[in-house]
Amino acid sequence: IVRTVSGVAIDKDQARVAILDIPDQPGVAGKIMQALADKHIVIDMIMQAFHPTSGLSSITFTVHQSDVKDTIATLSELKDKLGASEVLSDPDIAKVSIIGAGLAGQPGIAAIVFSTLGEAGINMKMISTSEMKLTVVVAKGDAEKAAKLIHKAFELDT
Amino acid sequence: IVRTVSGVAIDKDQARVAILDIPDQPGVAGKIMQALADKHIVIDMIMQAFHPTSGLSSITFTVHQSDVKDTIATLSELKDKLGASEVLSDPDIAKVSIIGAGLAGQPGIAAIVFSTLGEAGINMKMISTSEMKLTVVVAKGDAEKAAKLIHKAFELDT
Ligand SMILES: C[C@@H](O)[C@H](N)C(=O)O
Ligand SMILES: C[C@@H](O)[C@H](N)C(=O)O
Repeated sequence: IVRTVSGVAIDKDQARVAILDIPDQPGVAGKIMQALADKHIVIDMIMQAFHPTSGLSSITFTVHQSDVKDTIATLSELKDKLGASEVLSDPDIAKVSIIGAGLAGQPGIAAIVFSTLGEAGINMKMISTSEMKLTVVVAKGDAEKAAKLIHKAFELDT
Repeated sequence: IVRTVSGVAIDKDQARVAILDIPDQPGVAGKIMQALADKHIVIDMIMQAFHPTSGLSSITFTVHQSDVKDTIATLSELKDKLGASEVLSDPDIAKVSIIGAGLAGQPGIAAIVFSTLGEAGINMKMISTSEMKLTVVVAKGDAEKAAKLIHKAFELDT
């Protein structure tokens, strides 16, 4: 099972920005993406999860740190047009990604990663997974320690 | 640019479940994952985005439809222990995934996908992206139409 995980990567160049409580209607996300694309902002991650209120949604992006100002400006412009409640941003993030084939079929892997970081007092600000990659977002200052602990938990140095 | 996108896949076997307003503290996600792993529930996607309230977080999962009852039960048990506000579930989802190398560097691709669906009146319930895959979650009844429209938008049949 430990050989399912093949490596850990760190990306400290991103920042996260979110636009909250937008109408959960067809075309809204397209409008937002087009506005960002028009400003030539390269989007790294896009996340839209379950919103507590039916009819509303929120979208979180990660962008390169050099694009944070433009991203906040673009989303803030849209905020009024869309009736969104707010635009949030946080530059203090690092993506720690665990890469491996067939991660998806193994419920225990995320449990190991999350508990390992939890026991070390490292807080996860965001989480995003796919079949090949589990990405946790922590504060920049926690990135190296998080990667080291995960390496150790999956015996990647042996 | 259109050759960056190589295929579209549909997965209609998932359901989504979320636990809302949990403490944004180290160890919390680990506790949740361990409880699910103990029940042998295979988790497909895990999403934790930007929460409007500092100190709180929400986590959304997709699980196989046959695991929805157990997932809701497990999360509901944890809900009181963690002080979470609610557990939400929605069985009417299909994952439509656009696969391609180097998706991440292309801001226009998500804009094309989201606008294409938006113009057809197809609502996106969730969105999750990585460098190699863009996954949108729509109602099961919209899946085939969404995949067809995306195929057409990226000229994948030509
Ligand atoms: C919120 C946003 O994703 C909307 N549901 C759309 O489909 O564009
Ligand atoms: C909410 C949950 O992800 C928490 N921040 C943790 O690190 O476990």
